[in-house]
Amino acid sequence: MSRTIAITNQKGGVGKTTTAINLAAALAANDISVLLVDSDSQGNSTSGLGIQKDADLRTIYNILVDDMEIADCVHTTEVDGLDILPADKNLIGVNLELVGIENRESILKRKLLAVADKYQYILIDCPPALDLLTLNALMAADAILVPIQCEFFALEGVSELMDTVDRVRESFGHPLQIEGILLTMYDERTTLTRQVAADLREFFGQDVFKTVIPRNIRLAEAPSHGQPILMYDPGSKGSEAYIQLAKEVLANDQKR
Amino acid sequence: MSRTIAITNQKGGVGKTTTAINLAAALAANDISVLLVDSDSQGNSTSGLGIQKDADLRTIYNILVDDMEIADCVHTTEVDGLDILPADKNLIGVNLELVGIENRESILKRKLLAVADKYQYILIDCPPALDLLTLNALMAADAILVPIQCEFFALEGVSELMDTVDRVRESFGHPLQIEGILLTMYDERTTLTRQVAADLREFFGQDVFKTVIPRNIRLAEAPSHGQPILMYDPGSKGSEAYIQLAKEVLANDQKR
Ligand SMILES: Nc1ncnc2c1ncn2[C@@H]1O[C@H](COP(=O)(O)OP(=O)(O)OP(=O)(O)O)[C@@H](O)[C@H]1O
Ligand SMILES: Nc1ncnc2c1ncn2[C@@H]1O[C@H](COP(=O)(O)OP(=O)(O)OP(=O)(O)O)[C@@H](O)[C@H]1O
Ligand SMILES: [Mg+2]
Ligand SMILES: [Mg+2]
Repeated sequence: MSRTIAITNQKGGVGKTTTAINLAAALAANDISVLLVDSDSQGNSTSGLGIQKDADLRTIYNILVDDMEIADCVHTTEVDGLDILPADKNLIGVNLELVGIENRESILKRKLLAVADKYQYILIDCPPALDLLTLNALMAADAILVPIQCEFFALEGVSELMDTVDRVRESFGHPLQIEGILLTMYDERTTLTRQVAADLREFFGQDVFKTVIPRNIRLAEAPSHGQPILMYDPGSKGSEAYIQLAKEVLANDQKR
Repeated sequence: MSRTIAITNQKGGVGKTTTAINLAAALAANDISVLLVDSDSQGNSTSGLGIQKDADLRTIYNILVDDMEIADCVHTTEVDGLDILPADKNLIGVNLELVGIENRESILKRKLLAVADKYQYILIDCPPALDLLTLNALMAADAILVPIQCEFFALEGVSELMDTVDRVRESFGHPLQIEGILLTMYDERTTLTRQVAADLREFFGQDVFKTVIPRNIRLAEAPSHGQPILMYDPGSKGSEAYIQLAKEVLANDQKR
């Protein structure tokens, strides 16, 4: 059986894709088979792992709208043990194309059942919105991992996200857990970062990961080479942080 | 007559809201009457200007779905000459609530006609998506201003945004201009920033603003005080940059 984690936060630019790519690669480096699902029409996880977005690329769009199977759309990556279900701009119309379709919020969940035995972890990179794509990810997930920048606007959106999680639990009867809250782009020199971090630890307590991802330019450079940080610059602070995060996720999941 | 500018980029966290608030305030400081329209369900422009999101707050939702008039929903702010049409989480459902409504992409455009004589500039802060709210902003706008971080993922999304602009021009026959491409969170010490900036200047030429917004922590601190940077820290690099940007926007518009 696999564990499925949705990497989500409707606030834009907080490190969802960077976390999806690098946590997936760090888990795979522990001899774990991992599937990364890109559910954002920007397709940043897809290009960040070096997948070319040709016109005939099979993507998550084909799963959600054309009823294709995941095994027919999955690609291997340069990272041993890490496969990806890509995304591209065709996803832009999905919110409207699925209007009126029965159980449209659970399509991804149903499709992932077919590959659950093949992967130990399935990570889903979500778009910056509380839309049908994010809802599909939440319904398919066992837990959510929330990357969050320690800044004012990021703090504001967290309660909306938790409201959405409660709605998924109550109206769909789906027992969604919290994998953890991840502080990203952490710059300990600024008071703002330290203040917001303290607020988040007070609000979320143990749910905040001990691992903190520092601001590290190598993390922003890696995707332009189509590689995760572990391949692009294994000695960097960014790489060490994501290796550490993978260890913490594995240790927490053993305890459950 | 007023000039309406949509501040848009589907890439998340590139400085759309920060630009909307601070350009609006800097224009108002030139004795210009400005309306800032918040069209993002996160409501960051709304809280960044100190507006409390009470349950009975009238917002853009009431304009789009309840057919209220803009004059009934507009709020003054602490900045002389700057009004805001707020947003809150009720907007989350709008993409689906307007399905099937005739001319749903032009509601905001029609509503803004009623206040065009009251404001010299109308700025619209868009969500990180190419959805119906952004389409409403593009249809209502004379031009788009695209904040962009000089990083790999931000570069990837620009061609999709330009495709959307072309579609608005062709299928809706709406002559949307480019106000400019704004480089934000610019850190001249990194090669990545310089490389991506060079790529953008090559691709967009004159459309790239001469004014560049540097990374400046005071810009991230200001919204937690509910103030634009011009009030929070008028001597900061961030404040100077947005004052400069307002001058450049005014000079460009004189020439048109
Ligand atoms: N720890 C970090 N240090 C430095 N740069 C980072 C870090 N994490 C992410 N970045 C960079 O910041 C930008 C935003 O990160 P990313 O794209 O991963 O966020 P996101 O939440 O997926 O954005 P979106 O909401 O658009 O999907 C990217 O250019 C990325 O390379
Ligand atoms: N020039 C800058 N220097 C430092 N911090 C900045 C700068 N511009 C914006 N920020 C901070 O970066 C974060 C992202 O900016 P902002 O929220 O304005 O982007 P956005 O494009 O509106 O995001 P979204 O896609 O979620 O709407 C915010 O916390 C903001 O305070
Ligand atoms: Mg992303
Ligand atoms: Mg914003």
